Amino acid sequence: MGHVICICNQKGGVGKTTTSVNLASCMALAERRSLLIDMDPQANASSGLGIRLNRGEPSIYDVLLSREVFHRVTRPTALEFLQILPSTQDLIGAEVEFINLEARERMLASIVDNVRGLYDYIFIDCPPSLGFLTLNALVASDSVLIPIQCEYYALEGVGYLLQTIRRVQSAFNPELKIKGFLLTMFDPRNNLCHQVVDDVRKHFSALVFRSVIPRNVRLSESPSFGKPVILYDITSKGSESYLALSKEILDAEGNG
Amino acid sequence: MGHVICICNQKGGVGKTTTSVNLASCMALAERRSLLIDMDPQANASSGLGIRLNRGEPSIYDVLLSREVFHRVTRPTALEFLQILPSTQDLIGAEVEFINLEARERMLASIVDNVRGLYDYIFIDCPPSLGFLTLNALVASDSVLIPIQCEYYALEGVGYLLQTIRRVQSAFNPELKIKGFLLTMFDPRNNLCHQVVDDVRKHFSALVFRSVIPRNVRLSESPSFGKPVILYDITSKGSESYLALSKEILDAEGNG
Ligand SMILES: Nc1ncnc2c1ncn2[C@@H]1O[C@H](COP(=O)(O)OP(=O)(O)OP(=O)(O)O)[C@@H](O)[C@H]1O
Ligand SMILES: Nc1ncnc2c1ncn2[C@@H]1O[C@H](COP(=O)(O)OP(=O)(O)OP(=O)(O)O)[C@@H](O)[C@H]1O
Ligand SMILES: [Mg+2]
Ligand SMILES: [Mg+2]
Repeated sequence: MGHVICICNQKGGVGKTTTSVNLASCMALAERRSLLIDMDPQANASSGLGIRLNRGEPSIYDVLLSREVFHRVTRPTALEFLQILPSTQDLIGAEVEFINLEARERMLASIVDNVRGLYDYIFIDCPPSLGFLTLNALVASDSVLIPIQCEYYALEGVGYLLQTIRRVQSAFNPELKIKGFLLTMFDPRNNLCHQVVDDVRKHFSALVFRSVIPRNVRLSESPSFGKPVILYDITSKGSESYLALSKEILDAEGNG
Repeated sequence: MGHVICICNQKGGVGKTTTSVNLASCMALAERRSLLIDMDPQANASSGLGIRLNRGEPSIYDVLLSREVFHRVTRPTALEFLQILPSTQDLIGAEVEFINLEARERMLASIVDNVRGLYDYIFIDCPPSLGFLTLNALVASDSVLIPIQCEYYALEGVGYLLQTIRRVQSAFNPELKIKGFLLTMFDPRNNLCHQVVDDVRKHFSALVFRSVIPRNVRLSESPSFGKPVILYDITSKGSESYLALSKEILDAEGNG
């Protein structure tokens, strides 16, 4: 049965989308059947894989509202073992529109539960907030991967995120675990980066992935070509680091 | 009468808080009476100026609900001409809690209109979303300053932001103008950065500030000391660039 992992942190710009796109792609390269669900109205994960829907084209918004079936909206990508359930800005309205619907926090979970048998890994990219869309992702997931940028502001919100996860565990999804904290945009020349890494490893020790994602220009260039970094520049440090992360996750689950 | 400028972009991590804190500080250095309103539950602008409220301490949340008066919550900072109306995580609940209140989109505007006579400049830091809190900021403002990180994903959401601003202009605040687009985290060694700058200048021409904020480690270090960059390292490129921006804004308003 597929592992469902959401990539979540309400702090903006910490590498959620970059991690979702590139980790899912590395899993696909290892021939694990993978699905990326774009739960962010910014639709960066969709465009990062070269998929740009026009306004009104069916997206995850329509699947959540049961106006469209999962199979007709999910699309293939340039990688044989990777599919994407794309997003559009229509999703922005969901926060307010769905407020009076029954079991609104389980709308994504009911979709995921129907299809998880088709995949080995399902990744969910979240927007930079702890509202309805992120709540849905947490309820639908087995575990949470938390990217942490090696910067001061990025550390501040982690406490609140963990409180929110605990609340979701007690109210909606007792099985939800923390997959790990991923340090991103690490720049070895920057003292602050080293301090943040030390802080995070001290606080969260074994929950912090050994793999650290360096600041690497190829990671910020590849989305402009609609490609994950492994298809844009396989020799880059960006590719190396996300391949190492995918291997670390596969090894930990005993199927390396 | 004070100019009210909100710093807004739903894309995360583009430099909204860094711009709010440092631009407000530079205006204070130029002896303009300045107020920074932290409208983000992450409260990064508050901690960036060394203010850390405990949970339950009165914040902007209480002022919005008229449970506390403005003057008792607003605090001085290390700069004589700068005050801050700080935020806490209590604000996260506002999005859902205030949904049934009368004139909920004007809650901040009614506070700002009462105090704008006391200041030359009022800056509002927004969260990375286009929900209730950002809507309130847009309705309360005379103009919008839009930071754009010199990266690919940052360009994608600008269209939607401009649509939202137009909707706010027609429904709530016809006087709202675009103050300008500010290019942030510019790295001259990175080709993509140059492309983004060219794109933005081509699309928005005169609306783009001449001042460009370079990527500068002092800007990411200063918040960990609770100081704006001009009090942390006045000789840094970070200080230089925000001083240049404040001068450009003062000159444009004829009071340089
Ligand atoms: N390791 C890295 N090295 C260099 N650039 C990176 C790296 N990771 C991400 N980026 C760039 O930094 C910016 C922010 O990353 P990204 O958009 O993935 O963050 P996010 O958390 O998804 O943002 P949001 O909060 O808006 O959803 C993007 O322009 C991305 O291309
Ligand atoms: N010009 C710069 N040079 C170097 N680092 C910067 C610069 N501007 C911002 N930063 C750092 O980049 C990160 C993101 O900036 P900031 O938090 O100001 O963005 P934001 O748009 O307010 O994020 P959010 O969407 O979460 O509110 C922070 O850690 C900040 O210290
Ligand atoms: Mg993202
Ligand atoms: Mg911010």
